[in-house]
Amino acid sequence: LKKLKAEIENAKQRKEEILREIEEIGEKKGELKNATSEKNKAILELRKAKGKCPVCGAELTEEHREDLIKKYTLEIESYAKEMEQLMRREKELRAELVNIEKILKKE
Amino acid sequence: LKKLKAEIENAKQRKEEILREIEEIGEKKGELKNATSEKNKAILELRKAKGKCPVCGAELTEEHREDLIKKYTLEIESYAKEMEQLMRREKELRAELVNIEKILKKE
Ligand SMILES: [Zn+2]
Repeated sequence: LKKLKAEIENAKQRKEEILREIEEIGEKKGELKNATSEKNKAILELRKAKGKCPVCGAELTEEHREDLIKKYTLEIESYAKEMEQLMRREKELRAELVNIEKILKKE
Repeated sequence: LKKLKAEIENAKQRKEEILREIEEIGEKKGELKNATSEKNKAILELRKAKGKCPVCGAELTEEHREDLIKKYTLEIESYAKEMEQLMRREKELRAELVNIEKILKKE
């Protein structure tokens, strides 16, 4: 019986950790969505720009404009990769949670 | 009869001028709408900015940021005034057009 009690205790603790990690993943996903939409907006602004920045008015050479568009496009791609990793991790955690719930049913 | 013919000729010419002017007003209204939405977008970007421009990355002091927001807000107000004048002018032209059409009915 002692063995079962220890197993249930571990399961409860693990469940808490999983829920906390899933919550953190949710927050990170929100941040990535926001960052992606910011960069997409900046790219739209830069595509229209001629000679100066449409937002702050600073001088903007053709070369600088193209560099920025390239830089932001690469950032958006890295956000998408990170998002995929988070979704995969979340799926693993949810699967583990299902097993943990089974153990806790024995209580 | 000669008098009537001259009146109709004038009316036809005036109608052409009115239609051309109404068309030009339409174009200007489109430009003002576009410029207003550009500036509103730039103000939104500037509100979020901290230390550097969110689009081109140039350094942006607190003072410069506030000046730009003020400048763009004033520009939006002047666009709205111009829009009102255009709408008033368009109303006058349409009223004149109604009278012209009455003359042309005599043809
Ligand atoms: Zn800028």
